Amino acid sequence: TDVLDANRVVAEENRRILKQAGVFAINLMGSPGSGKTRVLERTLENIGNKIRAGIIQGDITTTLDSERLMKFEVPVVQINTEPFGGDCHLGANLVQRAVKSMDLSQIGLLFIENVGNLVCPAEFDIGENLKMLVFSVTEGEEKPLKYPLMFRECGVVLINKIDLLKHLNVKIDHLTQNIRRINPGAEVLRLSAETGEGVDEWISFLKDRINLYR
Amino acid sequence: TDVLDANRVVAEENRRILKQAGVFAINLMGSPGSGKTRVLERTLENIGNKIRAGIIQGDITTTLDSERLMKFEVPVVQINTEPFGGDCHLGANLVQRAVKSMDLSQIGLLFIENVGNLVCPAEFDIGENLKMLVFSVTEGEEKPLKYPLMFRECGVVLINKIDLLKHLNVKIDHLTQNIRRINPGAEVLRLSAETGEGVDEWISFLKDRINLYR
Ligand SMILES: Nc1nc2c(ncn2[C@@H]2O[C@H](COP(=O)(O)OP(=O)(O)OP(=O)(O)O)[C@@H](O)[C@H]2O)c(=O)[nH]1
Ligand SMILES: Nc1nc2c(ncn2[C@@H]2O[C@H](COP(=O)(O)OP(=O)(O)OP(=O)(O)O)[C@@H](O)[C@H]2O)c(=O)[nH]1
Ligand SMILES: [Mg+2]
Ligand SMILES: [Mg+2]
Repeated sequence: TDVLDANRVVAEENRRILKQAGVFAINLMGSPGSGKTRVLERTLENIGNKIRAGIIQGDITTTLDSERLMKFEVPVVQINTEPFGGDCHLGANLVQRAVKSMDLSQIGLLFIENVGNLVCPAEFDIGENLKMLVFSVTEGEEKPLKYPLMFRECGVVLINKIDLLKHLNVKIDHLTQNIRRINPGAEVLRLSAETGEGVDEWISFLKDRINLYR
Repeated sequence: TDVLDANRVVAEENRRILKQAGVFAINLMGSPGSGKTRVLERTLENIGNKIRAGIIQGDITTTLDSERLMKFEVPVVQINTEPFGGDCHLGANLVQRAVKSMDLSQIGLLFIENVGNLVCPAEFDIGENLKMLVFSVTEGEEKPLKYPLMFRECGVVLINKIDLLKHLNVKIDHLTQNIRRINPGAEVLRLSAETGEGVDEWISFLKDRINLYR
């Protein structure tokens, strides 16, 4: 469609701008409340001083998520889609405005937290180098089959909230199998952003990816 | 926008068709995995023989949810949006096709389970008499502030999965307050579709609403 074509042109511009500045950009997606911001909090606590992170926080409205990240003293830019029609996903345009407002010389790793939605954000390239999905076990094990595009597009799927598994009748092996059926190439990691379990594996995957990019 | 205007015309047709047949229609929305189908299972188990229910199951792809409902021997029609572009919400057009394929003389209450999404479905009138939101406590207490449109549009909000509260740091009173801030007129009910707690209150609310409609 015209909308996606126009978006792709701007996304390519974003990718050039970020590449020139040596910034590795991650499009962080997932359902509302899957734990995207919580995972960011854990990531910022554990990535050490060598990696300089920056955050673009995308939401329909409020600055609630960016306020949670202020304590990490990293550059955070909030985007709200409500003034532009309340889109359920970030487009490359809004991301470009945010990118151009940041001092990219201070950043090596840029997280762009997208609007909570398991469908539309997967269709819009925003100029990222990696699409990442945070998926909560509380959503159920057959979602990869029902919402395949998101799982197909993502290079890494973080299965979050594993601390709750003992209270659920969700089988994490079935969930993982369903993810592999849709996207055999995805890296699938399990963690609890609440307890910290699995965070080390996620951080070492992240560091590997950044080193590959350099 | 033109899309919403065209949709509204078809939605009004749906509403006329359903009213003539004496059918009370509910647009059932919520995030992926919030428990929409689980709540439907509990509802069909408990509404008794006097109410003749019918279901339109909307998903991007698969018939997984309608297969779960087959055991209740009620008419179930599956709609998939993938063949029509993979929309993240049901439009009035697809709903009209489904409605016209059903024998409405056998139905008094029609549930239309929408695609799992806390944003777009709230914008598209499909001809329903009531918009209902199933919201899981696992999504977090401040979502009404971050995704206000859905909460503003719904006449009833079912807070689901309350059996998990004791394992979460979510305060259900804060969640309820946030819902009231966005939509003071909404009926807010708490339940666990898993354990059955609160289902009786939901069924009596539902029966009251159907009687009001008659
Ligand atoms: N038990 C448990 N709860 C978690 C975990 N991660 C996040 N949560 C909770 O899940 C809820 C949502 O977390 P957020 O970080 O706001 O999720 P989000 O995906 O950023 O939400 P939006 O940006 O609003 O779509 C909060 O109540 C968190 O405390 C986890 O690993 N385990
Ligand atoms: N603990 C608990 N789990 C629940 C409850 N209701 C649903 N679940 C679980 O939540 C997961 C999703 O439930 P579904 O009924 O498939 O949710 P849905 O909203 O219909 O999902 P989609 O239609 O795919 O968007 C499943 O693992 C259910 O067992 C509840 O009240 N408590
Ligand atoms: Mg967030
Ligand atoms: Mg369902």
